[in-house]
Amino acid sequence: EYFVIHALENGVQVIGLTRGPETKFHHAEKLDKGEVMLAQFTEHTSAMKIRGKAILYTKHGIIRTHDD
Amino acid sequence: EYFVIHALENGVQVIGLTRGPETKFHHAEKLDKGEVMLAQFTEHTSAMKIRGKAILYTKHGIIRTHDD
Amino acid sequence: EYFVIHALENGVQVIGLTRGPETKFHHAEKLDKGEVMLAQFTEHTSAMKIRGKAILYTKHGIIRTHDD
Amino acid sequence: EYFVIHALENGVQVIGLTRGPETKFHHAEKLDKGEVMLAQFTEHTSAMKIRGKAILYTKHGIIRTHDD
Amino acid sequence: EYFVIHALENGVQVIGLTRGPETKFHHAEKLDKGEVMLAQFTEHTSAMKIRGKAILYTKHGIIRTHDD
Amino acid sequence: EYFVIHALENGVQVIGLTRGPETKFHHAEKLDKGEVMLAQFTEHTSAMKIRGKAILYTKHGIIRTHDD
Amino acid sequence: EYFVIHALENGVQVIGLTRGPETKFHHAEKLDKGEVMLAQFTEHTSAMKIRGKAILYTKHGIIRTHDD
Amino acid sequence: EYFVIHALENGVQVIGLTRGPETKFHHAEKLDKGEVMLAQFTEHTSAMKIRGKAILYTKHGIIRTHDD
Amino acid sequence: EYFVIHALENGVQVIGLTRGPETKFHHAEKLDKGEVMLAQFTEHTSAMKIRGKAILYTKHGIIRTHDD
Amino acid sequence: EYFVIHALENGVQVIGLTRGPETKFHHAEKLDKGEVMLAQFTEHTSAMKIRGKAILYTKHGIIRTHDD
Amino acid sequence: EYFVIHALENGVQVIGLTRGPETKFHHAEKLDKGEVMLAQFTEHTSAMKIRGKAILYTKHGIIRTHDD
Ligand SMILES: N[C@@H](Cc1c[nH]c2ccccc12)C(=O)O
Ligand SMILES: N[C@@H](Cc1c[nH]c2ccccc12)C(=O)O
Ligand SMILES: N[C@@H](Cc1c[nH]c2ccccc12)C(=O)O
Ligand SMILES: N[C@@H](Cc1c[nH]c2ccccc12)C(=O)O
Ligand SMILES: N[C@@H](Cc1c[nH]c2ccccc12)C(=O)O
Ligand SMILES: N[C@@H](Cc1c[nH]c2ccccc12)C(=O)O
Ligand SMILES: N[C@@H](Cc1c[nH]c2ccccc12)C(=O)O
Ligand SMILES: N[C@@H](Cc1c[nH]c2ccccc12)C(=O)O
Ligand SMILES: N[C@@H](Cc1c[nH]c2ccccc12)C(=O)O
Ligand SMILES: N[C@@H](Cc1c[nH]c2ccccc12)C(=O)O
Ligand SMILES: N[C@@H](Cc1c[nH]c2ccccc12)C(=O)O
Repeated sequence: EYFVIHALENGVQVIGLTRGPETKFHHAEKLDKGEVMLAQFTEHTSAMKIRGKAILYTKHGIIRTHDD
Repeated sequence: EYFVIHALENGVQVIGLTRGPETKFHHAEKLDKGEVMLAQFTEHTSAMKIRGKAILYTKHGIIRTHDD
Repeated sequence: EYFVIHALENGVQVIGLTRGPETKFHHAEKLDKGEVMLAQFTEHTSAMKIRGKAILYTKHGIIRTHDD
Repeated sequence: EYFVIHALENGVQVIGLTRGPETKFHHAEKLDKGEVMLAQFTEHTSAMKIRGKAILYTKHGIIRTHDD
Repeated sequence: EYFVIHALENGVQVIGLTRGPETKFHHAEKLDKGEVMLAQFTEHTSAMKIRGKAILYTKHGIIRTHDD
Repeated sequence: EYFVIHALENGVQVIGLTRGPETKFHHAEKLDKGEVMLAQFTEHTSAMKIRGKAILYTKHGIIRTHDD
Repeated sequence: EYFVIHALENGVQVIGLTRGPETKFHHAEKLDKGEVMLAQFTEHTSAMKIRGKAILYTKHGIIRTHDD
Repeated sequence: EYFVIHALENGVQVIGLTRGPETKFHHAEKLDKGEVMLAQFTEHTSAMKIRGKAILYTKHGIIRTHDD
Repeated sequence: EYFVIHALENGVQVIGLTRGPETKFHHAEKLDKGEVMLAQFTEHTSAMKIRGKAILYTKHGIIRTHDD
Repeated sequence: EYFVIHALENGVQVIGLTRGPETKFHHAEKLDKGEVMLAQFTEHTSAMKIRGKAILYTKHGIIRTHDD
Repeated sequence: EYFVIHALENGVQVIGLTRGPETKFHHAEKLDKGEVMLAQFTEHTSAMKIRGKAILYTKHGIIRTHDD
């Protein structure tokens, strides 16, 4: 299972939250405008958080973070 | 299995409920307006609770928490 | 397998019934108006009961508890 | 595999029949008007019986018990 | 794999036939008018027989026993 | 994998053929007009034969034995 | 995986060919007009041959042996 | 995985090629006009070759050998 | 997983490339005009090459080698 | 699970991020204009990052990096 | 999982990149105009690169390398 994020401005963050009894940030990947990241759920990542203006392509639909 | 939540105001909470014979809150992730969270069901999380104005993208459809 | 419940009034209850030879209530989660819960079937929960005015999003369709 | 039952009157019963060489009633859950139950087939339940006026949401379609 | 039967008259029977080298009736569940039964194929049941006026909801379609 | 047979006359037969190096009849279930049988392929049944006027509901379509 | 054959004349044959390094006929089931056979691929049958006028219902479509 | 071949003339051949490091013909089944063969890929057959005028029903479509 | 190739001229070749750290030709099957081959990916074949005028039926679509 | 990237200019980069508790770049594949890369998620790659003008073909849709 | 490449000019290359912590070229298959290659992802190949004018048929769509 993976999702795709397309950054529409500089400084967009894709944050990985730890799997397990604790929930912490283990990594924040910064994206510049136009960059695209594909990210899986993994043994270490069971939730993600997105900050900044971007378009997300997920199995439940396409989400514009700054439109809604 | 994961779902996506898009916060429409500051202070939206995504609460994880424990898997097992007991049902307690193990984590509450706070989202600011415009932030998006993708969250899986996991070995530690078998139910979730959402507080605040948001849009949820799930396999059974899209839900606006404050429209219905 | 999970379903989604969107509370339309305060005091909506999502009740978990035990898996196994006995069928008892092991937990009742209370939801306030506008709150949303996502709940899985689990090792401890093989049936659920919903009380109060709500909308349920399940794999077999969307159900308004107080409309029908 | 689960199905959903929406009670349209008080006293609706969802009866679980035992899995195995014998077929007996192991539990009868009573629902009041408006209540909804989600019930799985399980290690102990291989058949179910519904009494009273209700709407059933199953993978083979939606059934109104008192309309047909 | 399960199917659903909706009794349209009293005395409808859902008969379970044994799995294995022998084929015998191991159980006959009687349904009154309006009652609904959901029945799985199981370790003990590899065939079923329906007697009486009813509607069957199966993965291959909906069958009215007394219309055709 | 199961199929459904709806007898349109008395004396319809659903015959089970043995699985294995030999192919013999191990059981012939007789159906009266209006009766319905649901039958699986099993450890003992790898082929079936239908005699008499009936409607078959299979994954490859609906077959009327006496129309074609 | 099974297919369905509906005999349109007497003497239709459904022949099972052996699985393994050798390919021989292990069984020929004769069908009379109107009879229907459902036959699986099995541990002993990895190919089949049909002789006579019939309609075949397979996962790749419906085939009339004497029309084309 | 199987495919279906319907012979449109006498002498159609369905040839099985061996699975493994070598590729040889292990069997050639001859079909007369109107005959139908259903053939699986197996432990001994990882490729097949068809000679003569026939119609093939495969998961990627229907192919007339002598039309194109 | 298999694909189908229909030769439109004599001398069409279906070449099997070896699975593993090395990539070599292990077999080239020659087809005459009108002949059809069905070929799987296998323990020994992880890539294939087609030479000559033919039509390929694959899960990603139908390809005419000499039309494009 | 793989995705496809079609470079629309020289110097497009497809960057692999490490799977595991750490998230680092383990490889950056450079593509010239017109080149296409197909890349899987693997035991060593659980996220990817794309820089430069390109078209991405993913299971959630087609993304032009420099159009949005 | 495999994809199909149809060369539209001589000298098209299908390059296999190694699976594992290192990413190197392990094989480059050259195709002449009109030739078609079907290539799987394998134990040794977790990414591929295509050079030259060709049409790619993948599960995410059809891609012309020199049109876009
Ligand atoms: N550590 C949590 C992370 C998490 C996943 N889904 C969640 C939903 C709500 C809150 C936290 C989570 C877990 O693995 O379960
Ligand atoms: N601890 C419970 C949490 C839960 C899941 N689904 C539920 C439905 C109702 C009430 C509680 C729950 C369990 O793992 O089973
Ligand atoms: N304890 C029961 C709960 C249950 C599941 N499905 C049911 C249907 C009817 C009655 C009870 C149930 C069981 O695990 O089987
Ligand atoms: N005890 C039976 C219950 C049952 C399931 N399906 C049935 C159909 C008909 C009669 C009984 C049943 C069994 O597990 O097999
Ligand atoms: N005892 C038989 C019951 C059965 C299943 N499918 C059938 C079809 C025809 C006749 C009998 C059967 C068996 O398990 O195989
Ligand atoms: N005994 C045979 C029965 C059978 C299944 N499919 C067939 C097709 C043709 C003839 C016989 C059969 C077997 O198990 O394989
Ligand atoms: N004995 C052969 C039968 C067979 C299956 N598919 C075939 C295709 C062609 C010729 C023979 C066959 C086998 O099991 O493999
Ligand atoms: N012996 C070969 C047969 C084969 C399958 N697919 C092929 C494609 C091309 C040439 C030969 C083959 C193998 O099992 O792999
Ligand atoms: N020997 C290679 C063959 C191969 C498969 N897919 C490829 C793509 C490109 C080049 C070679 C290949 C392997 O098994 O991996
Ligand atoms: N090392 C991380 C890489 C990763 C995957 N998905 C992510 C989402 C956000 C941040 C990092 C990641 C992991 O395997 O889990
Ligand atoms: N050696 C790498 C190859 C690879 C696969 N997908 C990638 C994406 C980007 C960069 C390299 C790769 C691996 O197996 O993981």
